[in-house]
Amino acid sequence: MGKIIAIASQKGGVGKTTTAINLGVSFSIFNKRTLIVDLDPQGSVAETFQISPYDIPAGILDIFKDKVPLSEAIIDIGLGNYEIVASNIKDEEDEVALYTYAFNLKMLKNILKPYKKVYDYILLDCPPNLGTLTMNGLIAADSVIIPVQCEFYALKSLGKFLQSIRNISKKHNPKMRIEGILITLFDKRLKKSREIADELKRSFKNLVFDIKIPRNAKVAEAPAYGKPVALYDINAPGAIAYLELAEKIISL
Amino acid sequence: MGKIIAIASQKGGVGKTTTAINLGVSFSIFNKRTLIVDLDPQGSVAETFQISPYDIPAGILDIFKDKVPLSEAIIDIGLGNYEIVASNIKDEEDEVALYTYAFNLKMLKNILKPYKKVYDYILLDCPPNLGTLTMNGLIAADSVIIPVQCEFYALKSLGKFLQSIRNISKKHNPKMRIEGILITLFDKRLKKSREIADELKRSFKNLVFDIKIPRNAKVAEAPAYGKPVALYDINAPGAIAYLELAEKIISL
Ligand SMILES: Nc1ncnc2c1ncn2[C@@H]1O[C@H](COP(=O)(O)OP(=O)(O)OP(=O)(O)O)[C@@H](O)[C@H]1O
Ligand SMILES: Nc1ncnc2c1ncn2[C@@H]1O[C@H](COP(=O)(O)OP(=O)(O)OP(=O)(O)O)[C@@H](O)[C@H]1O
Ligand SMILES: [Mg+2]
Ligand SMILES: [Mg+2]
Repeated sequence: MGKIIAIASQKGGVGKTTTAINLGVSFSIFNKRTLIVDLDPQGSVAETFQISPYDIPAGILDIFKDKVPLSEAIIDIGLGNYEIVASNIKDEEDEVALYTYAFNLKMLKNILKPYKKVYDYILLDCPPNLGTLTMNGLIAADSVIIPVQCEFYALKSLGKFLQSIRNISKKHNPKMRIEGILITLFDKRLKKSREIADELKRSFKNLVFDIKIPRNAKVAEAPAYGKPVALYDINAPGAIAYLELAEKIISL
Repeated sequence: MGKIIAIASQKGGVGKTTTAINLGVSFSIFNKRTLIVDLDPQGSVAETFQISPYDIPAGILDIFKDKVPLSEAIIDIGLGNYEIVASNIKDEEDEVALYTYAFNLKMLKNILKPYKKVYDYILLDCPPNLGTLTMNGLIAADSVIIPVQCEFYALKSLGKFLQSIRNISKKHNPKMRIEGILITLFDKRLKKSREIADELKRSFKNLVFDIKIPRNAKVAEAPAYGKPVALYDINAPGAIAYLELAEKIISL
């Protein structure tokens, strides 16, 4: 049976999309059938693969609004074991509409359920807020990965976010677990980064993955070439870290 | 008459809060009476000054929900010419409630109007999305500053965001102008950063501020000490850049 993992954080710019894309491709490199679902109106997942929102036959808006079957929205991007469902929000009206349709908090859970037999991993890229789309993601998920940057605002927002996850889990999805807190954009040269990473380990203990994703220019460059970093430069420190993370999650 | 400037971007983690806080304090250093309004449920503005959401007498939720007068939510944090209105969202239920009350898109505009006589600058820190809170901010604003990081996803999201700003302005706030596109977290050592900065200048010409905010560790450290960077280390490159930006905007 496949596993649905939400990649979520209220804080913006901490590496949610980067983690969904690159952890996803790492699973596919280990021959796990993987689906990436973009719940974020920004639509960065399709952009990573140079797919314009206008070229998408059907996306997350059509699924929530017109009940288009998920199978019509799955895009094969030519990588083995790796498919995506894009977010095709064109403007602010689409965005407000999507958040409104998502008031049915169990919608995504019911849509994805049958696909747990088709995929080994389904990764959900969540938007940077606690709105109805992220709630749909957390309610559909078996577990959640929380990317955190070792900086003041991201650290502050983690405590509150963990509390919200517990609230949502208790009310709507009691089986959901925390897969882990993932330190991203880690710069070991900065004293502040090292201090915050130690603080995270002290406060959240085993919830924090030992694997840290280093800040690595190749990770930020890869999407400009339409690729996940592992296919752009397999020896890049960021690519290796995501492969190690995938290996760890598969082994759990 | 005071000026209301929204600091907005759909992309997360590009320096919206950092710009609101530090451009704000720079205005106050030039003796301009400044108010920072936090429209983001994350509540990073109050956190910067070590104010807990539980200690806030009234915040943005009370203003939208219970029509509490703005004057009751203004907090004097002990810096001359510089006050804040905090976002006091405690959990995901508050967040969904706030976005729903904000369906009245002209609410903030009507609340802030009388305060243009009290302050020289009112800065609005927007959340990383195009939901009803950001729309309230763009409709209340005289102008908007769009922070952009020189990286692929932030660049891609800029075009769409500018289009949405034009749509919102045409329908709801025709006088709103673009104050400027602000390059933030700029690392001049990275070739990719320099390339993207050049591309921004080529595509958006005079819309892009000449002043770039450099990536500067002191900027990220300052909030941990409860201060804007100018009060943490006035000689820090980040502090100087925000002072230059304030000077430029005041002179326009
Ligand atoms: N390990 C890394 N090394 C270098 N750059 C990275 C790394 N991870 C992410 N980035 C870059 O940092 C920026 C933020 O990452 P990303 O967009 O994935 O975050 P996000 O949490 O999905 O943002 P949002 O909140 O807007 O959805 C991007 O420009 C990305 O390319
Ligand atoms: N010039 C800078 N130099 C170094 N770090 C910076 C700079 N500007 C912002 N930062 C850091 O980058 C991170 C993102 O900035 P910030 O939180 O202000 O962005 P934001 O756009 O408000 O994010 P969100 O989308 O979550 O609201 C923060 O940890 C901040 O301290
Ligand atoms: Mg993202
Ligand atoms: Mg912010």
